[in-house]
Amino acid sequence: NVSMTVVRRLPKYYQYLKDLEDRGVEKISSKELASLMGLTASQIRQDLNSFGAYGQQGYGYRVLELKEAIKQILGLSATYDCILIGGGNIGQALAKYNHYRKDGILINAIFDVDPEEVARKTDIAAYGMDGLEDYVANNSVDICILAIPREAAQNVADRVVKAGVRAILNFAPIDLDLPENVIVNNVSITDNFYTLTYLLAEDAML
Amino acid sequence: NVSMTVVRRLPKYYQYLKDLEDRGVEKISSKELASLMGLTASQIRQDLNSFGAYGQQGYGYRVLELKEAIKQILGLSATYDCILIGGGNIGQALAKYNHYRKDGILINAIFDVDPEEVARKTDIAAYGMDGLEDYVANNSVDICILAIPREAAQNVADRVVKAGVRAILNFAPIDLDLPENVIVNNVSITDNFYTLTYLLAEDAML
Ligand SMILES: NC(=O)c1ccc[n+]([C@@H]2O[C@H](COP(=O)([O-])OP(=O)(O)OC[C@H]3O[C@@H](n4cnc5c(N)ncnc54)[C@H](O)[C@@H]3O)[C@@H](O)[C@H]2O)c1
Ligand SMILES: NC(=O)c1ccc[n+]([C@@H]2O[C@H](COP(=O)([O-])OP(=O)(O)OC[C@H]3O[C@@H](n4cnc5c(N)ncnc54)[C@H](O)[C@@H]3O)[C@@H](O)[C@H]2O)c1
Repeated sequence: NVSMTVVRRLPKYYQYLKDLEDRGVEKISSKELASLMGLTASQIRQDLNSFGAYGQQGYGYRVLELKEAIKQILGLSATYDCILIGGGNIGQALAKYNHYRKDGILINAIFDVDPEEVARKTDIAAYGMDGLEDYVANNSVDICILAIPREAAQNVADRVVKAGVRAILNFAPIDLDLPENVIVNNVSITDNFYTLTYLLAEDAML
Repeated sequence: NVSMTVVRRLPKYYQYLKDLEDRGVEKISSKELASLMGLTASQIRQDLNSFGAYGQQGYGYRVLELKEAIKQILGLSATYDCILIGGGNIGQALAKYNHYRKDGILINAIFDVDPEEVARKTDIAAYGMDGLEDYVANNSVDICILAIPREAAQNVADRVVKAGVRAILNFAPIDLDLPENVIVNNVSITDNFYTLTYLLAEDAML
């Protein structure tokens, strides 16, 4: 199988290939793609070969064909029904960002302890937390996004999994303790700040 | 020097040690810390040894001492003056999140093409884009956060660097082309969604 390190590079390939397609470029060599993306040509060949044979010796890669292949590998040819729990600052930013809809990632409902406040700020249907289990039982839910305070995250995640949801995108700064068969991806915006402060502190010491 | 893979694990150590301190735990063995964090004891010893000798054979690590050491390595014992460019959805979420202030990461001003709209939603001073260079010349700016549309990001980043800012946290989905001596960290929320869709698509194929 393919390592997650390679998988995590795929979105970057996908972005660059979309840009090339927008610019009308039909084919590109691994060398040209490498210099564009700041990688080596052998890294590109190695990454892409782990998913199948795409390029041709001496010809390079067909941009449209490779883009579609990566889109397929990333699962973006399907659509995903999502619920968002927590319609606060982060939740609102996610709900209002329409690029996700273009990728087939649809936020269909928001759950919050204060649904009236949430409903004032967004057009997506907002529900109280007591409506969660009924909603999951009667609607398709592929992904649950958690944008709630850290203290509430484990309890709410347990409810979501018990209700039958199998994938969680978690913005709360806590490692959720969930069954093996649940896919969890933690997003930490704060860690990105810490990387900068580390590098600035290192700079200052040089 | 220390590899960035290890550096990117430090925020997680920092979070766990803060939690242990809150719970009044004074010392912890690498084995106990490993089981708590889902790592191996040898990984923990290897990571921490790359920054200096912290644990004692047979005794383990002093929680407070190790936490302070990691805080120091992450540069969090200093304060960082930040400006935020783009006071839209993401910008507002960052501006309103007060955990950063506790870490000494201070957002002191927001710049936007529509500063009146931004000023309505937050207490932080909001300026038009023509005030950028003057502000950087007359105030301390350690980090610039970019939360603007992709099309505007390169031009704005060039202005920010020309004005003298050396570190950028970029939320726009584009790789900025900047001089070597500028520290840039790209945050991609979208990539986290793609990781989930990849894993869901993989699951569906099994
Ligand atoms: N805003 C940021 O920049 C940022 C950065 C890093 C991490 N985070 C994390 O993201 C999460 C969301 O942050 P935010 O800034 O959007 O917070 P917020 O306070 O603006 O929003 C939280 C929302 O969750 C709701 N809520 C609270 N308890 C709940 C519960 N038990 N069940 C359901 N809903 C509940 C609140 O009513 C509110 O609408 C937090 O865990 C935070 O630590 C935020
Ligand atoms: N919201 C999300 O969930 C999300 C997810 C992934 C990536 N992003 C990226 O983050 C960035 C910000 O997203 P958002 O959702 O906050 O967008 P937004 O449209 O809500 O906010 C953008 C802000 O930038 C300002 N602006 C536009 N052009 C400008 C310029 N030339 N100079 C200065 N200010 C300018 C606008 O007035 C607005 O206040 C975008 O690049 C977006 O692609 C957002």
